[in-house]
Amino acid sequence: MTKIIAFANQKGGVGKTTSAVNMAAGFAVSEHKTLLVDIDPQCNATTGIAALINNGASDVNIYDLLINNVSVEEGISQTDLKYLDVIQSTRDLVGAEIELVGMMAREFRLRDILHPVLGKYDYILLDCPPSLGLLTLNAFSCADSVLIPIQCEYYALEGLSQLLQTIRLVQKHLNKNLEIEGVLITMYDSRLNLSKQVEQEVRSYFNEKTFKTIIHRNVRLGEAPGFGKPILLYDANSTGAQDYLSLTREILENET
Amino acid sequence: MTKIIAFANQKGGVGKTTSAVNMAAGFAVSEHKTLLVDIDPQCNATTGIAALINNGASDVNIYDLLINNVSVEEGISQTDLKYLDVIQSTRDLVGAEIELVGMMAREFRLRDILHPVLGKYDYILLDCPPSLGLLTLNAFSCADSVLIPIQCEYYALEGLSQLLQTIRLVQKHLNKNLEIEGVLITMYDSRLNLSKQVEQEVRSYFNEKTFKTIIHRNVRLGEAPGFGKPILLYDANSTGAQDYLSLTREILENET
Ligand SMILES: Nc1ncnc2c1ncn2[C@@H]1O[C@H](COP(=O)(O)OP(=O)(O)OP(=O)(O)O)[C@@H](O)[C@H]1O
Ligand SMILES: Nc1ncnc2c1ncn2[C@@H]1O[C@H](COP(=O)(O)OP(=O)(O)OP(=O)(O)O)[C@@H](O)[C@H]1O
Ligand SMILES: [Mg+2]
Ligand SMILES: [Mg+2]
Repeated sequence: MTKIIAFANQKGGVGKTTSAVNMAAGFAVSEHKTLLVDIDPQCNATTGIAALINNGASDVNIYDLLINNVSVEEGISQTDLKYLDVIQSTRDLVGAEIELVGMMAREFRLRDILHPVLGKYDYILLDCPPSLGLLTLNAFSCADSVLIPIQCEYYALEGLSQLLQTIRLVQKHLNKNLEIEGVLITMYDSRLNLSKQVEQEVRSYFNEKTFKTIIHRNVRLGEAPGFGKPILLYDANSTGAQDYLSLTREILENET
Repeated sequence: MTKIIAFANQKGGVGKTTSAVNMAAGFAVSEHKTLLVDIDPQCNATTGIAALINNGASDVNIYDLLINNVSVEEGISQTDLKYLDVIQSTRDLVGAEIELVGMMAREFRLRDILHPVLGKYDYILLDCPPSLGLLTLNAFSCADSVLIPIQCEYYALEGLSQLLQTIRLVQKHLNKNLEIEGVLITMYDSRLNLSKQVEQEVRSYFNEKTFKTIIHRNVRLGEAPGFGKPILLYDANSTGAQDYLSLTREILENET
């Protein structure tokens, strides 16, 4: 049974891509077949694992699948990690939201595209852009759950109510089975009161839906994308790698 | 002569709002009549100066102006800073991009709205959402220049070529006078190599278009929005306040 998790939050720069890339690697090293799908025109997740895509690279991307009806099998690239495949993004996706507006069942394009490969993977992870437009709605319409990264900042707290409202609307009109996988506290700096305050607010608001694992601010997480590698392959001893491994374990334990 | 500056970068969380809010306060305390316009559905700039809007609050917002044809004068709120006015955003703006798609001259809605007040202000600052959709295109179509905040991170460097390409397209088709006000290095941490590397890359790529002023990482900048105040009124002695004052001076000196 494949589980599809969307990494979403319309607030920018909260750690969606960093979490999607590093969770994809975490599941793959735990020998769960994983597909990482980048649906952000910024292509950051595509960059974040670029060094792992060698001979298995496909020249078909998510835009070809969403807009040009190319079959999903053609858009899948293999990586150096045996259990990790990837569907890459492209800058052309920036126009997709306007192109999708006029299409029939426009919120379900991604669900229909991924349908043929559902049985092949244990996890499909979707990295969303920082907005609540049609690309993110497509992710919500096919996902089983949403993982919500939130950085320890005041503005990041503010956007949560809008995100939850959108999720409720999706549950009502597009995907009644959509759940919240959990809220993930990111870029936590234990020296700062602001980090502690935001953590307390998030835990009191979301209770057990807040992951026990916290992702601490760790410069190695910011360096890894420059080498096109997830943190586990860039610096396995770093706090960042330990934090994302512990999150992988926590999600796998929740499943059982 | 009014100067309109758009604060834009499709990469999320790079400091667009923090820069727009604190530059608005910087210009206002230097006695330049300033209008801050929040065109992001996240409403962060609206939050960032919320404590300054008292009796002068208008219940009309940018959505009413863009979509419901309310006159701009009705959407202007005064603040406690004599030379600072504000047009607030609303969550309803999330639907505006789709609603704008079918409108005539949809990229010029904001230009037409602001036209009547051009003579009233020295500076109009536009805080853009993290995308290159119709809201940001509206900002580019009426702006004189774009101020591009970029955080000292690898992913933030990546997005610059796409942003420059969009600006070139806008110059060709929508607004031939659009210039780059400058590239602003934000969240700089002098202890990190990553910060130094990104700064070097930005300066070698943009040369004199990179502001001399650097905005250092300073937790006070992250705390201020929780009090609804720009940094100058929250903690004038902080590094953040000093950095944004020095940037205000640098832009004002460039003008003469
Ligand atoms: N725990 C962390 N410690 C230090 N840096 C981090 C951490 N998590 C993410 N970063 C860095 O912070 C920046 C923002 O993270 P990221 O790009 O993953 O966020 P995002 O939510 O995907 O952004 P966007 O909204 O643009 O898609 C990136 O440059 C990333 O490398
Ligand atoms: N120099 C700085 N030092 C410390 N924190 C900062 C600094 N600049 C901004 N921040 C904080 O970092 C976060 C991101 O900044 P901000 O929200 O201004 O970016 P943005 O580009 O407007 O984000 P979005 O893409 O979501 O619109 C905010 O929580 C802000 O308070
Ligand atoms: Mg991202
Ligand atoms: Mg912002």
